[in-house]
Amino acid sequence: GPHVIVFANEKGGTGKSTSAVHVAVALASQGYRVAGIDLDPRQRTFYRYLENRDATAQRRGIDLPTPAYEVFTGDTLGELEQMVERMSDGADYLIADTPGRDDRFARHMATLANTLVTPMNDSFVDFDLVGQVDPDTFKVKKLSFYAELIWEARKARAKSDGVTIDWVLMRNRLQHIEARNMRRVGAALTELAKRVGFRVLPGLGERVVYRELFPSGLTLLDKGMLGELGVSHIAARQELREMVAGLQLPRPRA
Amino acid sequence: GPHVIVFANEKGGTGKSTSAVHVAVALASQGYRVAGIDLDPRQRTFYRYLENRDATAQRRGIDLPTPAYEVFTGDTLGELEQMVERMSDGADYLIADTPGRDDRFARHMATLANTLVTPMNDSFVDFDLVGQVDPDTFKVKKLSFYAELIWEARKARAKSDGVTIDWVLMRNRLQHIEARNMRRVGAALTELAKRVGFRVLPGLGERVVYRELFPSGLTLLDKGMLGELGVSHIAARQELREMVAGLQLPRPRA
Ligand SMILES: Nc1ncnc2c1ncn2[C@@H]1O[C@H](COP(=O)(O)OP(=O)(O)OP(=O)(O)O)[C@@H](O)[C@H]1O
Ligand SMILES: Nc1ncnc2c1ncn2[C@@H]1O[C@H](COP(=O)(O)OP(=O)(O)OP(=O)(O)O)[C@@H](O)[C@H]1O
Ligand SMILES: [Mg+2]
Ligand SMILES: [Mg+2]
Repeated sequence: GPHVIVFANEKGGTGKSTSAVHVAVALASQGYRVAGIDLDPRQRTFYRYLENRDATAQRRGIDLPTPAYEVFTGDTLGELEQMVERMSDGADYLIADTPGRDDRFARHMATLANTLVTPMNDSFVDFDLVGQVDPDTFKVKKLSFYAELIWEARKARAKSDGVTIDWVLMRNRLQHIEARNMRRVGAALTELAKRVGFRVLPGLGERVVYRELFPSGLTLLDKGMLGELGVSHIAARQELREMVAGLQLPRPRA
Repeated sequence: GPHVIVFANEKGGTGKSTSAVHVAVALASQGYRVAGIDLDPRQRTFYRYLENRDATAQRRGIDLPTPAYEVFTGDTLGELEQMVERMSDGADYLIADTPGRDDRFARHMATLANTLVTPMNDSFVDFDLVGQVDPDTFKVKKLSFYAELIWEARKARAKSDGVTIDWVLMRNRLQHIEARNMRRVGAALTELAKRVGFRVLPGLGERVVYRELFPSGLTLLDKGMLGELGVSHIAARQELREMVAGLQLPRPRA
């Protein structure tokens, strides 16, 4: 079956959908067969971005590397398993974008992951769901509920079929000008990583190109399509390439 | 009763809690009696920020202007009404922070608002929940579900007691360096504002000071308490002052 990549964080607005879309399009652009499931039937950001992409391809009469994609609107775990099975057929990678809330389909999807990506703003507000820190030393003094939730999910998976889920905590919307805060959050993440079993990835910086192309469904990878937006995105493309490489995905022959 | 300010946006991570905390502390610092209710029993960011603030006041043996605050953990609308009534007693302002998901308590709280603040990232990803735009002109071509939800809530409120809820769409995490995207989102918001009945407020810029003080519960308004963080926050304080002023709140005698 495909390598399953799930984007999960109960905290809202941490970049799950943005990361999921860019990883999916990056892999499709590299020639792999990519399928995506959007588990947020209401907001459906992942689905909407790719729907806009298809509309642009049609409107301009061009081909754009695009994953197969659907939104899950079912009511039962059985229905989710059916969609996962169907979308997995012939896919090298299955990508799942999940909602920013406590959701039983999101929790189930996390247990099906090979790679579980938890994007996070560089912020102790976001960090608070994984660990609480001392206000003076910024050391982690207490584990929080979301770290425990994922820890339990990984334990259950290892017990059921021996597979260890690669849990990647991906820092998002990084701004190097915020050096002190970035250093503190980084130190807390490094400390917690060992205790709780995730690894930390630098991820995407705060860049308008990761969001201003949503209405057209284009991405910074679509060189030549961007018209006035085709400003040099060399640094951003390198950043996205490094992020995908950092996910350490197995590479099936394309 | 108090003037009720509700922070609501079904989209996650748009700055509801960050704005709610800073407005609450700003009003408390001005000498008003402020009460706050956190409607997110799991994440409880608003509650956690103020809990950290109380802990800092205690630890340092100082007084910090702080609202009364509780988190709602009930199961019924009746219980929510009871908490609202209890917290409203003696308060000039009642502030409610609500979760970034479709939540019946959040929906009910919105109908109780005098001022309903919907913070939003400067992003068509966030905008997509209020309106869909044309990828070439960026004009609003279709209303989205969240705009309709709030429109219906305001209509129901006006019908029930004649009160018009002041719906404020507050742009958050603004970065003037993103001029073109900012202009496009601004134009779409201005267009939609007339059709749907909200007004647009510039809100807070992207500043690390709005999040790096979460573990101590301090804010940029706590001059003299910030030690090494007491770098000149004059521009940020002015920005927060203008945001609060922009809410056009009635001012009871303090
Ligand atoms: N690296 C980035 N640079 C610039 N903007 C970003 C970046 N990542 C995310 N954003 C913006 O931040 C906001 C939140 O991102 P996104 O919607 O991807 O998060 P999410 O975790 O999927 O949210 P939700 O919990 O609501 O599903 C959006 O407005 C998005 O455009
Ligand atoms: N103006 C700002 N400047 C810098 N960082 C900000 C600003 N506003 C919000 N943030 C950060 O953005 C993230 C989301 O903000 P916040 O938690 O307040 O949003 P929310 O709408 O309450 O989220 P949720 O839907 O999960 O309740 C947090 O990491 C917060 O610290
Ligand atoms: Mg999303
Ligand atoms: Mg919040």
